[in-house]
Amino acid sequence: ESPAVRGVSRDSKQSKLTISAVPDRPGIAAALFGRLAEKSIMVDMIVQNVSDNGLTDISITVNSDMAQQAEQIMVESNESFGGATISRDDDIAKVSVVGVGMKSQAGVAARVFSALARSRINIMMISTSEISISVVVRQADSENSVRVLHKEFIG
Amino acid sequence: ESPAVRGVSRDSKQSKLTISAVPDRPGIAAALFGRLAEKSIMVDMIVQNVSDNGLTDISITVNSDMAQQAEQIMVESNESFGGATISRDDDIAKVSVVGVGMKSQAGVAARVFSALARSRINIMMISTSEISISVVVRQADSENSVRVLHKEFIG
Ligand SMILES: C[C@@H](O)[C@H](N)C(=O)O
Ligand SMILES: C[C@@H](O)[C@H](N)C(=O)O
Repeated sequence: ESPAVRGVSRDSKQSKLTISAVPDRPGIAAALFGRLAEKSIMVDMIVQNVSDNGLTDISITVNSDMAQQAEQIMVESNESFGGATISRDDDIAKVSVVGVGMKSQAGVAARVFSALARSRINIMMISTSEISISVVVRQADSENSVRVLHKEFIG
Repeated sequence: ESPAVRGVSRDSKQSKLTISAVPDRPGIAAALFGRLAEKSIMVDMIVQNVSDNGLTDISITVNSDMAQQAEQIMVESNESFGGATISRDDDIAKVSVVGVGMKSQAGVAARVFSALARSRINIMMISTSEISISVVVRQADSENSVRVLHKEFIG
């Protein structure tokens, strides 16, 4: 059965923060997000892929207004993990295709990624759920991303 | 306002496949998912973090029954990208905390990760949306994960 894509949305007022090469052991994510929560940082995306050599990266997106503060917190957390690096990227936008039954369909994801690829839009991050496929793209690509995805799914 | 966590779910019948060190340029995700879609592979999680030195990793989770076929497709895709490696891990479970207003609350994520950390459960992958925080853990940790998260959020 075909999942129903209901809409395409974007948020260009986000910044991405990545803490790279953190130890992949229990307690690391808890420590980092505990500190972010303490300072009431609002986090949108959280993405962590599998580790390599016992190290992995954790990326978050936050409202641009909080980027400075979130970065500071990550720098301070870093001191307790040891060895990780922090990077911040303000030139991003989050674009989401939202619907129902979104998971289980490599076809929907293929259509999202192909639509973007045809416009030469690079996909910097991907995160999915049962109701959404979200990508991070450059801010300059965000309007075009919404346009081509709207055309692909809504008409 | 406090987001409402409605439930905790898990799926231990999943396998993780990662294609590592793919070029971070337009068309790569489209090519990979196009091939997966062609073979009607049902994909649950898709996780891609930011690239490093122009290369990044894309991980997916699929129903264990499709793992072999999905792996084969990734190996074939790899031939067109050049240079990437494929890894498969069947010893995983996806555990999700589902609710409303889940995003924007570093506090909810902190509670999820802390509950798992207190039980020494390692978080292998993280992917979030507005209605869910999903983690990948070892199969042996999946029952415990649900138990501690249920206790944390539902009582
Ligand atoms: C990297 C981080 O997620 C770690 N694996 C943890 O469990 O906290
Ligand atoms: C890595 C992959 O997502 C690539 N950036 C693409 O746009 O297809």
